Amino acid sequence: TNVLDANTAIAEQNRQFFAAKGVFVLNLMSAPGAGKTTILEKTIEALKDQIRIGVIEGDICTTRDAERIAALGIPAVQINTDGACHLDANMILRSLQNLSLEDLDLLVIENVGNLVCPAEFDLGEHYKAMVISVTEGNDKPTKYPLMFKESQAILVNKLDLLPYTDFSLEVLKQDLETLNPQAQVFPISARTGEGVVAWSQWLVELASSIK
Amino acid sequence: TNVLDANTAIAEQNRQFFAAKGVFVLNLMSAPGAGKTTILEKTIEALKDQIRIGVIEGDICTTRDAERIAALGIPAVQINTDGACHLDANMILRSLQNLSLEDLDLLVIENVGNLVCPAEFDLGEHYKAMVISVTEGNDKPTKYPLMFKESQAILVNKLDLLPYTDFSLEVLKQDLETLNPQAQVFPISARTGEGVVAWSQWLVELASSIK
Ligand SMILES: Nc1nc2c(ncn2[C@@H]2O[C@H](COP(=O)(O)OP(=O)(O)OP(=O)(O)O)[C@@H](O)[C@H]2O)c(=O)[nH]1
Ligand SMILES: Nc1nc2c(ncn2[C@@H]2O[C@H](COP(=O)(O)OP(=O)(O)OP(=O)(O)O)[C@@H](O)[C@H]2O)c(=O)[nH]1
Ligand SMILES: [Mg+2]
Ligand SMILES: [Mg+2]
Repeated sequence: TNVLDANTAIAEQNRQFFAAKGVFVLNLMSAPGAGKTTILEKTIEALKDQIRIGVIEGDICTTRDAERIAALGIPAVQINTDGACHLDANMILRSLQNLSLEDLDLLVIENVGNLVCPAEFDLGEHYKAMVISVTEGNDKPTKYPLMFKESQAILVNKLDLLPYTDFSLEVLKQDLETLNPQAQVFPISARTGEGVVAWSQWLVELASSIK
Repeated sequence: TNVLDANTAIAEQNRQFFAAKGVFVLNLMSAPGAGKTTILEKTIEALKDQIRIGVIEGDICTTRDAERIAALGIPAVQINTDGACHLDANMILRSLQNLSLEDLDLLVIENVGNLVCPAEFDLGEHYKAMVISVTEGNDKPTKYPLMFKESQAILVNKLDLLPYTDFSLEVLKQDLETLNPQAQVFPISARTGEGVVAWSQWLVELASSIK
């Protein structure tokens, strides 16, 4: 469609800009409330002495998520989409005026909470990562396949709630093996900290790999 | 926009058709995995001997949800949107060919799991209801306000998980009082059955009120 073609052209521009500045860019997606911001808080606490991190937050409205990130002492920019259910490359391009990319090693873009449209819009990122919460049910990969197929990393969050749900980690891993065998799967609990080290190390290695 | 105007015209057509057939229509929305289908299963079990119920299921792909409903012995139709992140009035109009509305008292339309766009598209329903799970966090009403504002009923699901979260039912009720004081709030657990009777009775009264 014309909308996606125009978006891809701007995404390419963003990608070249990110490469010129030597910053690794991750597009983090999920359904609303899966735990993206909480995972980011834990990840930043684990990594902020090793690498320089910045965050772009995307939400329909409010600055709540950017405020949570800024409270950790790192650069955070809030985009309000005013109704659009996903971020696009042009919104990212415009928000870059508020960030000094030369001071960053890793830039995480937290997308709008939505399991559908964000996966269709290239923002110029290196990698896509998504979060699924064990409370959402085992059927999400087959019912909402695109985001699971497009992501290089899939974080399975809220493991601490697993004993109180009918969710099967085994069934999920089998479904992901079928849909996206290359994806790295990170079982995690942003509440207890379980799995945060493995996920954070994967990010540090990626951010270092483009230097 | 032209898209919404065209949609509203078809929604009006649907609404007149529903009135002529004497069937009460509910548009049920939520984020993915909040528990819409599980709540419907419990509601149908509680009501199927009192009123005649039919369900239209809306999903990106698969027929999983319609199969869960059909297994209860009531009419269920599956719409696959092939990528669209919400149902619209035309999809509903086309699906009505597969339902005998004259045999129904209540028609529930389970929308695509998405906290954003479904609230913008009138389907011709009498009422909108939405589900929020206690695992999604207290900030959803302020971050995704439209659906909370538009709904006549707000079900707060997965109460059984409340002890394991940082969610406050009090804070939620205060936020809903500000955003939508007319909405009926139904604390519920589709897993334990808590709150299902009050919700089901509200539905029966509405379905009877239009006879
Ligand atoms: N039990 C448990 N709760 C968690 C965990 N991670 C996040 N939460 C809770 O889940 C809710 C939502 O977390 P957020 O981090 O705000 O989710 P989000 O994906 O950023 O939400 P949006 O930005 O609105 O899409 C909050 O109440 C968190 O406290 C976890 O590992 N375990
Ligand atoms: N603990 C607990 N789990 C629940 C409850 N209600 C639903 N679930 C679980 O939540 C997951 C999702 O439930 P569904 O009913 O499929 O959710 P949905 O809103 O219909 O999902 P979509 O149609 O994909 O948007 C499943 O694993 C259910 O077993 C509840 O009250 N308590
Ligand atoms: Mg967030
Ligand atoms: Mg469902």
